[in-house]
Amino acid sequence: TARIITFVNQKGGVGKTTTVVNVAAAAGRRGRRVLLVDLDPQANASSAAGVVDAGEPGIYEMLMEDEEPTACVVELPAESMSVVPSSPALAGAEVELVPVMARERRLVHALSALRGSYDLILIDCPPSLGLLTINALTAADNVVIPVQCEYMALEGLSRLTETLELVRRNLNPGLTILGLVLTMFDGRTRLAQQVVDEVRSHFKQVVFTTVIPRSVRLSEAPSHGQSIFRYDPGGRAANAYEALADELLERVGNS
Amino acid sequence: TARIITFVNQKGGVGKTTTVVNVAAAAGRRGRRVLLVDLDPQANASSAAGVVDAGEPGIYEMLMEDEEPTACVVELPAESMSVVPSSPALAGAEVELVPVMARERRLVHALSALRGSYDLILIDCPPSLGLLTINALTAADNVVIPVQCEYMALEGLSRLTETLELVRRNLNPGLTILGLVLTMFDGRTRLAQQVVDEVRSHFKQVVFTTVIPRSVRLSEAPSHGQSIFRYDPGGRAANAYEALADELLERVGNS
Ligand SMILES: Nc1ncnc2c1ncn2[C@@H]1O[C@H](COP(=O)(O)OP(=O)(O)OP(=O)(O)O)[C@@H](O)[C@H]1O
Ligand SMILES: Nc1ncnc2c1ncn2[C@@H]1O[C@H](COP(=O)(O)OP(=O)(O)OP(=O)(O)O)[C@@H](O)[C@H]1O
Ligand SMILES: [Mg+2]
Ligand SMILES: [Mg+2]
Repeated sequence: TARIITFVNQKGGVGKTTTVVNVAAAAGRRGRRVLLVDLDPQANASSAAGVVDAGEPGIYEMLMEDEEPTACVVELPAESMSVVPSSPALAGAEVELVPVMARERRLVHALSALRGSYDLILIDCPPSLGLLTINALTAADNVVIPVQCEYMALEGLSRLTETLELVRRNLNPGLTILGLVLTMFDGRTRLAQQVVDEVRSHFKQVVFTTVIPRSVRLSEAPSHGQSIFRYDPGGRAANAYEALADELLERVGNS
Repeated sequence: TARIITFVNQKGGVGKTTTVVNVAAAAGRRGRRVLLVDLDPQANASSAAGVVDAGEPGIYEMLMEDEEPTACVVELPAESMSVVPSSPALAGAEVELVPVMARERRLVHALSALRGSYDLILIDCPPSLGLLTINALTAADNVVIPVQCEYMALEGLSRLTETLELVRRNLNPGLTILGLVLTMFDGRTRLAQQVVDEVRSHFKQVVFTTVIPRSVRLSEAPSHGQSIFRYDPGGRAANAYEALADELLERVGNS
């Protein structure tokens, strides 16, 4: 049955979507059966992975209208993955969920019908700690926390770990941090290395060894709806995400 | 009475906070009486502007507990501005506001007591289109939309303009776009110029002429709690934000 991993950080623009899409693609290329769930109304992960005009049903119908989950899955054989795409309708879900019974567990129930068909289910979240992200944290076995190598990205980490603790205590006792991944590392600046050192000294071996470099290839790939492995195979960024996926799969296998 | 301008974009990490803080500081240095309102639970604007340990009362108490607004203001003479600081408690407001009568107008009412004391009130928003951002859009005369020179930043613009139209129709008929500002422009990549061309061809003269370059100085300044004018006076980034503030003040003066 599938391991469910949520990629979370309420700080915006830290590389959540880029990391989910490329780790999903790397794991798929290694033969794992991977489902990417796009829980962000921006639907960046859906388009970056290559979903064109998702239509219905998608994550909104699955979460809010009890749509049959298998009907919400789009196959992307070119990227060796399946996707439950997002749509702008999801933006309304944050408010619509408030009065719903067991509102934090809608995703858990929806995914239970899919877990048997995949090895990995990877969830992309919006940059907030609202009910959509809480649903993703309640459904997850583990979280991966992308951290941009910038000062402002450090500021939110303690609030994030506090939220994880709240979810662990009230909704999902088994939730653990699989790892933190440092993104957009620019070796030419002192600041980037300072952030890396700070995060490693605080979170120690929980931080993945692989650091993702800043690379314009990663910001170009989404405009082609391709993972980095199709857009720039063999490049620095592709190698980094391959190494990260290996580390992540090893941690999954060992725990 | 103050002109209220909200800086908005639900895409994360596009430079909202960096732009609000530096435009506020530039306007303050030109003698305008400026109030920066931090409506993001991440409180990045508060710390980047130099607010240390904001304590209470702040924006949460002003919005949710009818605290006297003047009591929520922190003076930052070193940056020629005043700030209503954020706090993590604000994260709860998105959900707490849902059942509140006239929930979208809490900020309008709170700011009415402050408008007489300032020339400009600039509001920083979280990366979402939830009730906090809706409050900021309902209170504003104008919006400024920071757009990162990245492909993924283009994807959310139509959803943002649709939301502005909804707010205009239901909550704030006078709301207009003062301008879009292109941020983190890296002249070495083709992608950045493509994004600039695309945004200019779509929004035409609404886009500010000034483009903010990618500059490590801008990402270092927040760790010192300083605007770019104190951290790297006379540098490329300071000059860009000075030029942007001039353009913005001109548009405010002429409309
Ligand atoms: N390593 C990298 N090098 C260069 N650009 C990158 C890298 N990773 C991501 N980007 C670019 O930076 C921007 C932000 O990344 P991304 O959208 O993945 O972050 P996010 O955390 O998902 O954002 P949001 O908070 O809006 O969901 C995107 O334009 C993306 O293409
Ligand atoms: N022109 C620039 N050049 C280089 N770095 C920049 C620039 N503008 C902003 N940054 C850095 O990029 C990151 C994102 O910027 P910022 O936090 O201002 O964006 P935001 O839109 O407010 O993010 P959020 O969506 O999380 O509120 C920060 O670490 C900031 O220091
Ligand atoms: Mg994203
Ligand atoms: Mg911000």
